[in-house]
Amino acid sequence: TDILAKNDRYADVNRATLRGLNTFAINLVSSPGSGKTTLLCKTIEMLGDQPLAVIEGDQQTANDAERIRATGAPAVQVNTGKGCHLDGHMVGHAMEHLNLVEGSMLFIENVGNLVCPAGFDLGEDCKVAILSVTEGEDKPLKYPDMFTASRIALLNKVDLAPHCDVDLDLYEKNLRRVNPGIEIIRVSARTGEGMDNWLNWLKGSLQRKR
Amino acid sequence: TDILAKNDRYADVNRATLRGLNTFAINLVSSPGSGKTTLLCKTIEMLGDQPLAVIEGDQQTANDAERIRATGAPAVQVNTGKGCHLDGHMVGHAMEHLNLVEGSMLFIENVGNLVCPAGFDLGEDCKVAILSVTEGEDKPLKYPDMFTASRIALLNKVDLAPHCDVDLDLYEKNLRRVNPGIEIIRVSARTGEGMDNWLNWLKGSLQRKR
Ligand SMILES: Nc1nc2c(ncn2[C@@H]2O[C@H](COP(=O)(O)OP(=O)(O)OP(=O)(O)O)[C@@H](O)[C@H]2O)c(=O)[nH]1
Ligand SMILES: Nc1nc2c(ncn2[C@@H]2O[C@H](COP(=O)(O)OP(=O)(O)OP(=O)(O)O)[C@@H](O)[C@H]2O)c(=O)[nH]1
Ligand SMILES: [Mg+2]
Ligand SMILES: [Mg+2]
Repeated sequence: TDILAKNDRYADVNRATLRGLNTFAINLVSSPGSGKTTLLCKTIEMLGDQPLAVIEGDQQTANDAERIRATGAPAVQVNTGKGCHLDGHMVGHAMEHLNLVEGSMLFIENVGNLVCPAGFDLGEDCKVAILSVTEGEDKPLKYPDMFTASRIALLNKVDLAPHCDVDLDLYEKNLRRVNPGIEIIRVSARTGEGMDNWLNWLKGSLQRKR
Repeated sequence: TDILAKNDRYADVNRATLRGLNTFAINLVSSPGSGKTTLLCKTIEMLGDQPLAVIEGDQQTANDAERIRATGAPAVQVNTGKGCHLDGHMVGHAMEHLNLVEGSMLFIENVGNLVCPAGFDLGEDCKVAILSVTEGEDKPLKYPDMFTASRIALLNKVDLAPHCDVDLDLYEKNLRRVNPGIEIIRVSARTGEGMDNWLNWLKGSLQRKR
């Protein structure tokens, strides 16, 4: 709780900085390999000339930051070593290395982990949780804190659904059992299905923040 | 480090208990939804009358323990609440509720998490890591501690590989980059592909322990 209180102080500073820049920030969370980076790359392509930046969190490697930079967008890579989640201090530091302009979007891709990031505020406007259709319909029930803490859930890799016997309606039902108010969009970062809905949600959220 | 030392004392007690029972114990680790429980159910079916038991770890619900019990095998469910991994103390407790006989196999399914369980000894003979082919070939590089700590990696859901453009040879290459000695078996818990190799590995490991 002392660690949490210390974290929240850093997170509050980040939140105030982002407020001052009218910048909409999301904390993107999911299991390893659910498609956070792929979705971000696709999102960046579709956002065109919207000013934006990315903070990448991983135990090791700069793989994800490199994939983001390949789209032309600025990205800072944070390596947590043994750490299982980004924290407010790391994000504050990373923000100093980004030239955020007025009215930007800031994407923070957290370490792949459906448990630990739930309790750590980074100063974001909201958490966006990604679930892959391949992970199984009961995941929201088994990892509830992450979905209680998220404003919206993206059901990704819907292109694989036909090969998985997954029940997408049950998946959504379970999400709403844990968090009745959560928004849900079905997407494929690979084929582009549902991505327009996701982009509209993003742009609307940025507008509402101004 | 104090937490770790305390954990290791409990783990050592577990290890001694299992040694005394000539019981082979694995700590099954993976991301959420990579297929641990499905693989265990399939494994239990194929093991026939081999004495065995399962300890299930999850944040919430008894879903996995119920799935195991549906196969006829005994299972104890541990709920960690906000906790992101099983520890030696929880496992020692759970073992008291299982009637382990001589020459058993003990399967410990850890909380779905590719980061935190790496550092927590439970008293097992070895860690078995599961990766789904859908998660992406760079996962071993990005979450190295888990694969350095594992004796064997199961590449699961190979039935989905044709629909994923995944490069399984690269996946294996990355695993061996991180842990040159790691064993690898390609499986599908769903179709049964590769499961004979996995069963042989298990039975051989039990034999070697005696
Ligand atoms: N079929 C399919 N594959 C996808 C989709 N989105 C991502 N993938 C694949 O899923 C794998 C993992 O994608 P990533 O974007 O690296 O996942 P991630 O969540 O960023 O992973 P970490 O950052 O390591 O936790 C890659 O092989 C992607 O090509 C999708 O919509 N459909
Ligand atoms: N196509 C395919 N699907 C699989 C395979 N193995 C498991 N699944 C599916 O993957 C989903 C998740 O499986 P689980 O066994 O619940 O995964 P888990 O690792 O135990 O998940 P947690 O315990 O919640 O971390 C389910 O929908 C399974 O049917 C496989 O070999 N092929
Ligand atoms: Mg990523
Ligand atoms: Mg399971």
